[in-house]
This record gives sequence, C-alpha cells and structure tokens, in this order.
Amino acid sequence: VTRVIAVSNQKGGVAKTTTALTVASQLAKLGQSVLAIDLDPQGNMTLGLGVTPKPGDLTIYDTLVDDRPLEAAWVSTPHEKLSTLKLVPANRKLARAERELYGQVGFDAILKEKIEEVEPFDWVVLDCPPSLGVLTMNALVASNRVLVPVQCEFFSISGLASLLDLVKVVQKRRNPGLSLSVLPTLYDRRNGICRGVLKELKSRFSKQLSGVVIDVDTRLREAAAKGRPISLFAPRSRASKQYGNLTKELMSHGEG
Amino acid sequence: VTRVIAVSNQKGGVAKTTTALTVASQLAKLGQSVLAIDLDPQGNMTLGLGVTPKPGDLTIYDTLVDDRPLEAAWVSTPHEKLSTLKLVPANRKLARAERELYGQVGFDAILKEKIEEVEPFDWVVLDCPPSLGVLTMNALVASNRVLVPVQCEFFSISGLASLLDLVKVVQKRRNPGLSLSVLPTLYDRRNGICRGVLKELKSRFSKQLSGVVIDVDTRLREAAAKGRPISLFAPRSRASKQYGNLTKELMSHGEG
Ligand SMILES: Nc1ncnc2c1ncn2[C@@H]1O[C@H](COP(=O)(O)OP(=O)(O)OP(=O)(O)O)[C@@H](O)[C@H]1O
Ligand SMILES: Nc1ncnc2c1ncn2[C@@H]1O[C@H](COP(=O)(O)OP(=O)(O)OP(=O)(O)O)[C@@H](O)[C@H]1O
Ligand SMILES: [Mg+2]
Ligand SMILES: [Mg+2]
Repeated sequence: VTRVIAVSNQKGGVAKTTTALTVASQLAKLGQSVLAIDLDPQGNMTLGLGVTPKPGDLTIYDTLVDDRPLEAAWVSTPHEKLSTLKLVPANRKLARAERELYGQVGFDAILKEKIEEVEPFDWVVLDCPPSLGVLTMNALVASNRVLVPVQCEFFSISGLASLLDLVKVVQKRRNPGLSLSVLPTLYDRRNGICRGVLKELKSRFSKQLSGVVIDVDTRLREAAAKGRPISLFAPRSRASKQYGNLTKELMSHGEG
Repeated sequence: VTRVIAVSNQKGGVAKTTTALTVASQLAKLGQSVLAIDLDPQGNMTLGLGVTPKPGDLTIYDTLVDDRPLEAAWVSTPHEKLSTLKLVPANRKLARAERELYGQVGFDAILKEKIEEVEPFDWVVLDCPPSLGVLTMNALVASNRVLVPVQCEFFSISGLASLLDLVKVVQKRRNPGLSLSVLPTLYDRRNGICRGVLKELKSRFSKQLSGVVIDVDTRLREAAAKGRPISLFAPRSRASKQYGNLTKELMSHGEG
C-alpha cells in the first residue's frame, strides 16, 4: 500500500521543504520508489532537489487544474543515487490553483484521485505551502500521515491550533485514516525558549510527537544552495543522521 | 501625508512580523501616531504586541469583508510607551477573506479605501502573510512603500522574482507611487552563504537595498515570547539598535 505523507504547517520557514525533500531522498536512497510533489508556488522543493524546470514543462498545476496525469509531469532528479525518486515540480503558476479550484465540487480530493490513477509508488511525499488553503487541503485528503514540522519558538504553539482543526475536519469528513506526527525542527539546544516550547510540545502531543528532534545545522543551508539533499551532500552530518532517524521512524509506522 | 508601509514576502519565516511590529513600535515610541494592521490569519503581529483578542472582538476581517470601519476594530496595546499606536488585530477567520473577497470588483483596493476613511495617522504599518494573494494585493495597493525582508539563504533570491512582478503590476495599474525597499534579515555574519546572498542582493538591488542589515539576535525571540517589541524588551540590544536605524531610514525617505 502506498504511504502518502503531507509535510504541512501554515507558519512560514519552519523547515517543511527541507523535511519533505530530505525524507523523500533518504527513502529513495534506500531503494524505495518515491513520488515527491512540490505543492508550493515558490517551488523550493524543486530547487532543493536540483531540478530546474524549463518554461513549458508540466507542473503539478497542470495535474490539478487541467487534469493532466501525474506521469506526464514528473521528472527525475539529476542525482544518480536517487534514481527511484520522481518529482512533480511546481512554479509560480500554481498560485492561481488556489483560486481556480476553490468551490468546484470535490475540489479537495483532486490530488487523491490523481495519485490513485498512477502505478503505486512505495511512498508519496507532499511539500505544502505556508497556508491552509486548497493545496494543503488536497494534501491532507490524499495522505495517510501529516507530518508537522514545528520550530520551537513562541508563535508556533498558537499557530498549530488552526492546522489541527483542519486535520480534524479532514479526518471526520474525508479521511479518517489520517495520522498526525509533530516534528521539532530548527532546534537550538542553547536557547531557553526552544527548550520551553519543546517541553510544552511533549505534554500537549505526547502521542504524536516524533522521537526525533532536528537541530539547527548550517550544512542544511549549504546543501540546499547546491540543489542536493543533505543525505547526498553531507551524509555524515548531524542533520543527515537526524533525518535518517526520522525516515526510519516513518518506515516503522506500518501503513501510513 | 500618511506614510503606509507594507511588510511583505511570500517566503515564510523571514522576519516580516518581527520587522513590522518593531518598526511600528519604534515609530510610536518616538511619538508618531501609528496604525498597525495584522493581515495574517495566524495573528503573530497581534501576539507579538501583547494583544489577546477576545472572541467577538472585531478584527481586520470585519473591515475587509463586512465593511466595518477600522476604528471599530483597532485596539491599544498593553504598553504605556506605545500609547500612540493602534493595532487592528487578526485571527484565523481572516483566512476566509482570501476566498470571500476574490473576484469582487475592486477587491484589491478595499484596504486603501478603509485607510482613507479614518483620521490620518502619521504611519500605517501592514504585516502581510507568506503568500501573494488578496491580502497582500490589498496591502500593496494601499501602500506607498513595500519593505521586503529577505533572509540571506538560497531559496530567497528565486522567490523574490514573483513578488517583484506583482509589485510591478500594482505600480502599473493601481499604485504608481509604490516604492520598494529590500531589508536583509536573520543575517549570520559567520555563514558563507549569507555573505554570498547579501553580495548578490547588493548587485541586483543596488538602489532599493536598505543601508541596514538585521543580524540574528535571540533577544528578538525572547521579546516575542513576552509579547513585547524589542524596543521595550531590550532597547540596548543589537537588534533594537539595528531596527532603530531602519526606522530612521524609513523616516528619512520623505513621503513614502
Ligand atoms: N535544521 C536546520 N538548520 C539550519 N537551517 C535550516 C534547518 N532546517 C531548515 N533550514 C533552513 O531554513 C530555511 C527555511 O527552511 P524551509 O524553506 O525548509 O522552510 P519552509 O517551512 O518550507 O518555508 P516556507 O514556509 O517558506 O515554505 C531554509 O533556508 C533552510 O535551508
Ligand atoms: N533577527 C532575528 N534573529 C533571531 N530570530 C529572529 C530574527 N528575526 C525574526 N526572528 C524569529 O524568527 C521567527 C520568524 O520570524 P517572523 O515570524 O517575524 O517571520 P515571518 O516572515 O513573519 O513569518 P511568516 O511567514 O510565518 O509570517 C520568529 O520566531 C522570530 O522571533
Ligand atoms: Mg517550503
Ligand atoms: Mg509573519
């Protein structure tokens, strides 16, 4: 059964893209077949995997709005070790999808349908934009797990409430099999606020909190600048190991 | 003449809210009359100024969608030194405004009209969400300056292109008087990628680049956690001084 993971948080800059592309690349490096889908008009996952879409190439927009099949849009990355990874890229045009899809019957289940139409991959990894709109709704309806990266700082906790409410509505109306994981990211052990917020996450999300914490590691920024996932750029770095532990944890969850 | 500043960037987590609330509080501390408007459904500017809206309080949603006057929604902050600052709060309900306003005639000029209906403030400071939708469009149409905080990392430069295109369309069709400033934020002097991206910003935006760079400073996170702007929480910190220089630079721009 295909495991579909949505990486989502409407707070900006909390390492959604970094987490999505790193998990996707580590699963692929282990030989799993992975379909990564960039659902953010900014196209950071596309850039971070070293893919440069040419004008005229199909993107996830063409799948969602013009009903093109996913296999017409996915591409390989330039990395030999990730030969079992396909990426459906995004570009700025995707910003229009929020408006163009909204209000159509079943607008929140289009991505799910498209994923079910292709030969099953072992994994599908979705990188969501920093908002709770149509693209994120499609991701939550299509997934069996939503992974929420949370930066341990003050604004984070209050922001989680609206995402959790949306997850509940999706579980109730569309997708009862949707599980939730919370992943502390950009963690700075020397910072008292970080430690305090992590403590609060542990008490509020005792069941859903990942056993992994991702520390701040500048190697991740360097890897992104090279268009290479950390698992290829610096496999022995702390960040690569921590994301490796996260990948193992996700694989151990059984279905979803 | 009222100077209206929109703080905008669709990239998440680049210090839009931190910049908007800090500039608004420093102008108010200097005795200027300031109207701060939180345009992000996450309501981080509202939290960061120590305001806790009660259920039933009006927010910017009520102004934009239900045509309520701004003065029915603005509140004071709990900080005595900021007595000349009024804040129009935001809450999750604002997420609906993106959809509810889109497509109405003149949907992008509603905020501008509302600002022109009130007794003029010296300054209006708008904190935009991490997206280029209806709320950001309203901010760009209503402003005479858009201040773009940019974190010096790889994804930033490519993301600026779509914001700059939107600014150009707004300048052409709605608001020829809109000026652009680019502010390097979350700057880490020890990081080679940061230095490289700053160099690129200097060459691409030689005219629009601020003379100020905001360094990473954990005091800003502590201030936010206390619901106090850095200018009150730690006025002698490096971040407070750097934002003070930015505020002086904005005041020196003459009109807008
Ligand atoms: N553990 C980490 N240590 C250091 N830098 C990190 C870490 N995780 C992510 N980053 C960097 O932080 C920035 C934000 O990360 P990223 O773009 O993945 O966040 P995001 O949640 O996808 O942002 P957006 O909301 O804009 O989509 C990037 O420059 C990234 O390289
Ligand atoms: N110069 C700085 N040094 C250290 N931390 C900072 C700095 N500027 C902002 N921060 C912190 O970084 C985080 C992101 O900042 P902020 O929320 O202002 O960004 P944003 O662009 O408004 O995010 P969003 O896209 O979600 O609206 C916050 O925790 C904030 O306290
Ligand atoms: Mg992202
Ligand atoms: Mg913000």
